Amino acid sequence: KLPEITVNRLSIYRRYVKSLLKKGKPLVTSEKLGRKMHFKPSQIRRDLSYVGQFGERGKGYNVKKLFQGLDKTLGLDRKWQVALVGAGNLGRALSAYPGFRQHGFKISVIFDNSPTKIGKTWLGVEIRDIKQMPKVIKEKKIKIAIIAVPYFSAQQAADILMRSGVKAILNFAPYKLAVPEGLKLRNIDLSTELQSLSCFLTK
Amino acid sequence: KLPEITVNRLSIYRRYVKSLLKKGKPLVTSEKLGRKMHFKPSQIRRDLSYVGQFGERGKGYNVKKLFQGLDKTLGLDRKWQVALVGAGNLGRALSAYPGFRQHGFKISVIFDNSPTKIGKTWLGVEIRDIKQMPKVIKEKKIKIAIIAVPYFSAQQAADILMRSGVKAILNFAPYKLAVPEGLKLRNIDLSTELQSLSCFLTK
Ligand SMILES: NC(=O)c1ccc[n+]([C@@H]2O[C@H](COP(=O)([O-])OP(=O)(O)OC[C@H]3O[C@@H](n4cnc5c(N)ncnc54)[C@H](O)[C@@H]3O)[C@@H](O)[C@H]2O)c1
Ligand SMILES: NC(=O)c1ccc[n+]([C@@H]2O[C@H](COP(=O)([O-])OP(=O)(O)OC[C@H]3O[C@@H](n4cnc5c(N)ncnc54)[C@H](O)[C@@H]3O)[C@@H](O)[C@H]2O)c1
Repeated sequence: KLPEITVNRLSIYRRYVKSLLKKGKPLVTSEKLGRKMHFKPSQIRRDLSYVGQFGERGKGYNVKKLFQGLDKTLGLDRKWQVALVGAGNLGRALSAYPGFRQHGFKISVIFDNSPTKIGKTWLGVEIRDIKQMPKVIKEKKIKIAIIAVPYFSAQQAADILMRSGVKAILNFAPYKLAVPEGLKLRNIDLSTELQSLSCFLTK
Repeated sequence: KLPEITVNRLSIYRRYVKSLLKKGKPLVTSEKLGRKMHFKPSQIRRDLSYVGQFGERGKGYNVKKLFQGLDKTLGLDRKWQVALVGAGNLGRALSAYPGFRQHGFKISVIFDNSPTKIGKTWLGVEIRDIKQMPKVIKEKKIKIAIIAVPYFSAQQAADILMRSGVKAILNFAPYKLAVPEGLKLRNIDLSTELQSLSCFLTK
């Protein structure tokens, strides 16, 4: 498996290579990629060898092939359905964001436990009762979920998701979830992000 | 300066030590901390030595002193005013979140360039014209800002922030900002986060 730090770089390369594709550029060198994205060309060449892409000396990489290789490695050559748990402030912003769909991620179902939310629809997606989660996630064969519930409900939400067959979770709740070996978990703790800024500013 | 990965761990320790403080526990060992938070006790002891905290052999750490040391290192023993740039979907969720204030971060001013937003107030905070940003940020001596504008406006927003005296930025726009040496920048690219999940699921 690729280290996470490499995966982050691959998705930054993909964004830039996509813009080259749109401009109709046929080739690009690792030096040009390095200048544009502030990475060392040797780092870029090593990363791209992971996705089976090799440039021709003096000519560079074929932009179309490079994009396809990056897309395939990142799993973006297909569509992914995503379950969102928690229809609160953050859930609403995430469900309204067009950027996910552009990368092939569609928030196709939303779950909540509040009677004032269940039954509403956001941009055509219905908010369903969390009690329905096992049935709906199995039916739609959903593998990716986002947790946007309060910290005290996060573990319970994760347990139901895992029992329903979800294999990868993006967690926004400030709580250290206990998950089994095979599950992929990414945590985003926005308070911790701000603390890294205040820590830097504290001499 | 502490490596970011250490800062992330310190803020997880702080969250747990805070709960011990609330329960009135006087002491805690690195073994107990390790069991609760799934980190190695030797890693915890090394990290805590960074913040000048040393446990007594066989007894552990003084919970109150440990919390104060963590607070001080993370810069949480004081209040921080934060400027939010972009009053859109994400900006609204961030400004509504009570968790930031609990850690001493107050979103005290919001900027936008849309006439339909300027002049509104969200939870008592006025949305101001981005043209006022240099004046207001200097007046309030704001050092931390969050960027929540579209990717094509992100660099312009960052440039004005830096000219106004901001020293640390949390950026949500999917754009690689060019910033000078002394500025602290944390990027959150939610599409990249989802890509790390799809990459993991792609065999
Ligand atoms: N809003 C932000 O900008 C922000 C910032 C940092 C962290 N977070 C974290 O993200 C999470 C969501 O934040 P928010 O601001 O959207 O909160 P919110 O209170 O606005 O929304 C939470 C939603 O979860 C639902 N919920 C509660 N318990 C549930 C359960 N057991 N099952 C299903 N649904 C349940 C609630 O009905 C509500 O709709 C929280 O953990 C919060 O700490 C949010
Ligand atoms: N909403 C999400 O969940 C989400 C997820 C991932 C990434 N993002 C990123 O976060 C940023 C904000 O997303 P959003 O969903 O809130 O977008 P949005 O379109 O809802 O809001 C953007 C706001 O920025 C304002 N704006 C535009 N140009 C500006 C400028 N030059 N100066 C000041 N204000 C300006 C607009 O008037 C608007 O109010 C975007 O870069 C987006 O890619 C958002």
